[in-house]
Amino acid sequence: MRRIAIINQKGGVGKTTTTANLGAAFARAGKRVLLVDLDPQGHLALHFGHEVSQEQSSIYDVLTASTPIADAIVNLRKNITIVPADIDLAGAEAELVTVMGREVLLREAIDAYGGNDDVMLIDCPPSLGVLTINALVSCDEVVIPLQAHFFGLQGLGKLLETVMLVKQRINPKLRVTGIVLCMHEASTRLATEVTEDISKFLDGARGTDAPWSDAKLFETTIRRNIKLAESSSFGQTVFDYAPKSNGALDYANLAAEIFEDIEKP
Amino acid sequence: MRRIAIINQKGGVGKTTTTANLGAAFARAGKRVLLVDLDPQGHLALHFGHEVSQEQSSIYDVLTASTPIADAIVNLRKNITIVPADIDLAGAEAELVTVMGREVLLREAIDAYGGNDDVMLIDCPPSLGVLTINALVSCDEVVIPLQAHFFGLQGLGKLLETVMLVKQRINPKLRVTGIVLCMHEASTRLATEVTEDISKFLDGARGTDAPWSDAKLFETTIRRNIKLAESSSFGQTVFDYAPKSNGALDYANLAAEIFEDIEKP
Ligand SMILES: Nc1ncnc2c1ncn2[C@@H]1O[C@H](COP(=O)(O)OP(=O)(O)OP(=O)(O)O)[C@@H](O)[C@H]1O
Ligand SMILES: Nc1ncnc2c1ncn2[C@@H]1O[C@H](COP(=O)(O)OP(=O)(O)OP(=O)(O)O)[C@@H](O)[C@H]1O
Ligand SMILES: [Mg+2]
Ligand SMILES: [Mg+2]
Repeated sequence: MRRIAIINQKGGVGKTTTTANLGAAFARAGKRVLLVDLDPQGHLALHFGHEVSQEQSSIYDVLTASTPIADAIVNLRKNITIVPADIDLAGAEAELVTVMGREVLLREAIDAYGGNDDVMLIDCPPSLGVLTINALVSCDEVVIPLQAHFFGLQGLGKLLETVMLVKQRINPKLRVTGIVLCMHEASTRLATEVTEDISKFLDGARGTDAPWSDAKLFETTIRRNIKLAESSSFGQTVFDYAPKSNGALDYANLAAEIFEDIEKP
Repeated sequence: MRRIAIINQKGGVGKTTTTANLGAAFARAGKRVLLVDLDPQGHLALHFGHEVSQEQSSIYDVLTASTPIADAIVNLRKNITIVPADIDLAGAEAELVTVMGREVLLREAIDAYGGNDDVMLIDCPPSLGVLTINALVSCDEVVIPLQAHFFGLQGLGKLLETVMLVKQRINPKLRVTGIVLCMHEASTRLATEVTEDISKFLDGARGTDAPWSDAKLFETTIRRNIKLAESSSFGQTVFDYAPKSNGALDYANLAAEIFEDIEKP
């Protein structure tokens, strides 16, 4: 199972939209997909029209009460299951402060889960706290959604520092697979300049031993497209809601860049 | 001094852009403005071209080492001072878990500060953790930047619940002054529907004793405008960078809605 963490501590750059629609693209191409929501806002399940009830086990119980993943898992669509979040997770940062091995709790739960998925995607909150660290420890790959604005660059450095620390101290297999430009407005000068800066930065890391030394700036960019925002309001992925839109095309193309055996749309 | 917290746990909705440019609009209208950055990302100072150095005291030292605000304050422009954040603040959530009275640390520091400002704006991170709670405890007013997307509504309920709790338990003067639609694309159906839902929700609260019972949905909306994203990349507010843009006009209009004695542009 490929284990991919979807991470960026900058808010609102498309992490959840990417986890949901990339996951849906993988599933449509025949991959079995496990989604994990690590964001207390709990929006990931809503992208599929699934409202999490209080009685249902969530990722919070997995992390704090040793609930097995199998007890928290929900079937969303053909080929897609999810371990949803709920608002209790908001307290996890504080609650886990004194728990020994708090960075490996998720990895233990996933390793114990006997699922036969082809790929797991973990949606992270906009922070580099204990939840995001759990994702970095549990995964081999990181995909970074990024909005080509000034602060996109600012945050990237800090994020990569954290990836490096986790790799050095806890998870030697961790690598950055790539950066995907989201909410992209290619016609703006700002986007062009920021994209260029990211490209140069990645080129400069080639051949080094940094965990991003072979990270791609994905050719596919996820263009700004209102259908992507609308689809979640109907509890649908963009493939259900607007299958011919740029949003659907872009995520299908991104899926093909991530899995060699997925055909371009 | 009016004390206004700029809050929304949803990421990337325009909290920092609003704190910076609304603050600048107030200052241009002659108000003395104190900005406080509670976001570990530390972007607020960058909107004014100020890079925080490690040796400089920041809001982190104010909260954890009883550094007086006067020692951490930086002069940004005429009429604008800031207590900047730095990345150490990322650890504050965990560090403050066991500190007694951790929700009132900021209020104590502000009450002890003898400044003669007319208005204080506090920029919050995308979470409802201890930093945001400190802002709610320190302020009398809340302004909520909100993107008229599906998740804008989702998060609002949770945010208002938190405001209610803080009001009931710690800060009886707390009120929601208003909600400002940011990154607004008025021509989209999604924005129209979400705006209507927010409007109905606020109407339904009139005459109740909820702290949002007289919250306005500001008439001014901050329209999507690339100048607002570009200005920060030059270390400028939109009033320096593009004073004739819609971005500048919108924040000037918002300032006039918030202070009766500020003239409309
Ligand atoms: N390409 C796009 N075009 C238009 N709207 C988009 C696009 N991608 C995401 N959105 C919308 O922008 C908002 C923010 O996206 P999203 O919630 O995926 O970001 P996020 O990084 O997960 O945010 P957070 O940091 O709060 O977790 C959502 O309302 C979403 O529907
Ligand atoms: N009205 C607007 N039009 C175009 N771009 C905007 C607008 N408002 C903000 N932006 C840009 O959108 C991005 C997100 O805005 P901002 O950083 O202010 O949000 P935030 O709520 O403070 O995010 P976070 O949750 O990460 O703190 C920034 O790159 C900013 O420059
Ligand atoms: Mg998200
Ligand atoms: Mg911000």
